[in-house]
Amino acid sequence: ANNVVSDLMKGVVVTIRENADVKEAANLMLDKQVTHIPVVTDDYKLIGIVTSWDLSKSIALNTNLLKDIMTTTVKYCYADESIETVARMMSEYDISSLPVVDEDMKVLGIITTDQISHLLS
Amino acid sequence: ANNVVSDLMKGVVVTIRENADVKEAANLMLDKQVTHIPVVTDDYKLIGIVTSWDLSKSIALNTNLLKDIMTTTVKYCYADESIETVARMMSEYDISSLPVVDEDMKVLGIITTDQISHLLS
Ligand SMILES: C[S@@+](CC[C@H](N)C(=O)[O-])C[C@H]1O[C@@H](n2cnc3c(N)ncnc32)[C@H](O)[C@@H]1O
Ligand SMILES: C[S@@+](CC[C@H](N)C(=O)[O-])C[C@H]1O[C@@H](n2cnc3c(N)ncnc32)[C@H](O)[C@@H]1O
Repeated sequence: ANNVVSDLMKGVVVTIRENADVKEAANLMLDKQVTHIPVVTDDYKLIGIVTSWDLSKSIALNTNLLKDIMTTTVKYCYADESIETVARMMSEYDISSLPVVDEDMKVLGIITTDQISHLLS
Repeated sequence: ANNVVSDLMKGVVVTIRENADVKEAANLMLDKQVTHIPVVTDDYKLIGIVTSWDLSKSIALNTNLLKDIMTTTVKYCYADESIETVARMMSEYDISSLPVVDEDMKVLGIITTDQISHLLS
């Protein structure tokens, strides 16, 4: 069926480390053509997220530290959740993606409003 | 019904002029909490688009001119088109929004994958 997160999520995820700088994040977005990058630890656990919208903060505040622009109160979901649930969550928080994690907070994938919108086409 | 662009689009659109600089675009995205800004002429005709993803180009290439990062081959849609059609168009071109224009290319609104995804919640 087409109705849980694992059916739709991108399993290959572009990720970044907390001590990276804004330039690295920008280059990663450019090369990999992505707008949302989960921030992870050495062993791939989710600790934050940085998006192309956060780059606007970096330009406005003139800062090059990822820590200054990333979001640490990151919202996430699980692979077995329904598409309706994650669509509602993203709408409620005005966010365009949710990293998918396992019970140890390891990043398994990412789901975005682009992918959900594609279901209607 | 909930199935044409005008039912869903945001009628209030944040827009910008071609001679603006990247800093202005970044500040606009930050203040208005948007990720896609149609570029318009004096009389509100669509001539391009700049998105938060384009900011990654500005940081990578170290440029402050909007002209260097905006997309001029802008895709758009009309208010009476079906949601399925615009969802398919955005998926095909890997874009997250379409400005809505009238027959004179005047910007009437904008539709995004966030709004379409919200329909499934
Ligand atoms: C309020 S949204 C508005 C723009 C757009 N919808 C987006 O998601 O980027 C922008 C902020 O949401 C944050 N954000 C995006 N995805 C998130 C997630 N899964 N959890 C928490 N914050 C997130 C970004 O770090 C950014 O600071
Ligand atoms: C290929 S997309 C990938 C990232 C994301 N899906 C987005 O729309 O920004 C990024 C590029 O698409 C362009 N773009 C976004 N909306 C567009 C539209 N309606 N028409 C033409 N290009 C568009 C942006 O200017 C940006 O250079």
